[in-house]
Amino acid sequence: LIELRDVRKIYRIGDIEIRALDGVSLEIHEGEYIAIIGPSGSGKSTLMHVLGCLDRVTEGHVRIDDVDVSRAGSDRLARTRNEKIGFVFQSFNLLPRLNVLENVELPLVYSGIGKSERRRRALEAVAAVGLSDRTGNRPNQLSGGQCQRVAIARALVNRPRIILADEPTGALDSRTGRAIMDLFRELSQRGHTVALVTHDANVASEAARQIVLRDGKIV
Amino acid sequence: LIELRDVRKIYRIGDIEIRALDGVSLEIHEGEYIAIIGPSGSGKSTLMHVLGCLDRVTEGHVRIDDVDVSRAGSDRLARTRNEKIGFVFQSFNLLPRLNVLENVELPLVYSGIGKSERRRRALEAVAAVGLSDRTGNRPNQLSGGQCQRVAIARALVNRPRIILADEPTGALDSRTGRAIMDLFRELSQRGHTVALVTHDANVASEAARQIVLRDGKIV
Ligand SMILES: Nc1ncnc2c1ncn2[C@@H]1O[C@H](COP(=O)(O)OP(=O)(O)OP(=O)(O)O)[C@@H](O)[C@H]1O
Ligand SMILES: Nc1ncnc2c1ncn2[C@@H]1O[C@H](COP(=O)(O)OP(=O)(O)OP(=O)(O)O)[C@@H](O)[C@H]1O
Ligand SMILES: [Mg+2]
Ligand SMILES: [Mg+2]
Repeated sequence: LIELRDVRKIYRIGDIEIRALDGVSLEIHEGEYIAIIGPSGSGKSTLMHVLGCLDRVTEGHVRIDDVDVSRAGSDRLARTRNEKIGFVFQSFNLLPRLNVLENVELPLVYSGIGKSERRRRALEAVAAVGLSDRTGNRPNQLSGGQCQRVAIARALVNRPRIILADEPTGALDSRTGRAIMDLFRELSQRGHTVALVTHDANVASEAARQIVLRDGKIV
Repeated sequence: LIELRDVRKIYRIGDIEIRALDGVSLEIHEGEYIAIIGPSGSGKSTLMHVLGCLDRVTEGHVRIDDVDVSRAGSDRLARTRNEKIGFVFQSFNLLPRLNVLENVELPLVYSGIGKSERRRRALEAVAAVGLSDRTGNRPNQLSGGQCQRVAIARALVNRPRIILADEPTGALDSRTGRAIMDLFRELSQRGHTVALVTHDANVASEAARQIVLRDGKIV
């Protein structure tokens, strides 16, 4: 389903070169559940952005569902993302002027879903993360873990085939985190492809397969 | 050193009332090392903001070093904060247009420390969190865990008597997190007062005392 070949992501700042990804090749098959682990700064978020068509690679090839996204135009990229991928960002990236429900509805707006169906689906997603009583609040009125859960609800609302979550339980206590992991497990059992970045060994052990990154390479 | 009596922090949104803190009384003595734990949304960050003179309480009393900060003017509050307290925010709050070194120097600028002494101390703090090779970068050029470490360096650069850290290892792998916990342990051993919010049981067990929050109350 997702294939990376010899992928490099290199940042140049002045004459300094930072190799965020340094020759990564990877295959993720439909329905797989993988965990990506590794030290701070090893390239995990960068890898997730590449998998999620959010960042272009400097070198190498990226195929998603047989589409070569490393050569695709930005419109094509955006459509692929919206139709197939749900992304939970490490720092949530909620829109500060929209309330919880509006934030969660956003992927459905891009998909052209009608107003009442959007509302229905968004309420369902918000309920799944335990925030039904906070739908009218904006992100600055929420705790860190509540923001994280809104980001998760938004990523899942379109029922995407591919779910990419960058440290989805980082701001959650063990019980709330457990509920979220049950959610991912259920989605995986229903055939969704799930890739999680995590520092939590318990979370990593839920996946069928672990990928370890170090200095931009898979070890 | 820090005393809270019957503290309430109540947000009113329309006719809805959210009791972020709902009658909290607490004493933290000089040199103590405490961990604050509890579910997402239970009031931990709110409690930290009150302890750190960053938020005013709705009801109750807050004393820091015998100063009644619940009645103090905002200048007095700011001075107390700058002189006595180092704060690591749950979402880091780095200034996006400043580089790592400039971000870390900020508390020293407020203290009126001279340029070369600021630089020296900031470099020391950055080295302590393992980021000496990234001093020229801005926050958007750093990974989540790198940003967290910059926030920690900034909080410690003034060698404050009171260190308040809201989930300081949330974005860190276990090895980098271990190095940060060693840093806090060393500061505690040297007499600094340390209060950490954490979801990590390992981190909580490092403290001499654990405080558990639930629905804005200490249980
Ligand atoms: N500005 C605000 N307006 C309204 N409610 C708020 C505001 N700030 C915080 N709250 C609410 O106060 C409660 C406590 O928030 P707080 O951030 O202290 O929780 P927390 O224990 O730190 O949670 P987490 O573990 O998720 O970070 C939450 O229900 C939160 O939504
Ligand atoms: N825009 C950028 N410019 C320069 N360097 C960057 C940029 N974005 C990321 N980097 C660097 O690329 C490397 C990998 O970053 P990445 O965010 O993928 O790490 P990570 O494994 O997710 O780390 P963490 O666990 O701390 O979140 C880091 O050294 C980071 O500083
Ligand atoms: Mg990351
Ligand atoms: Mg919090």
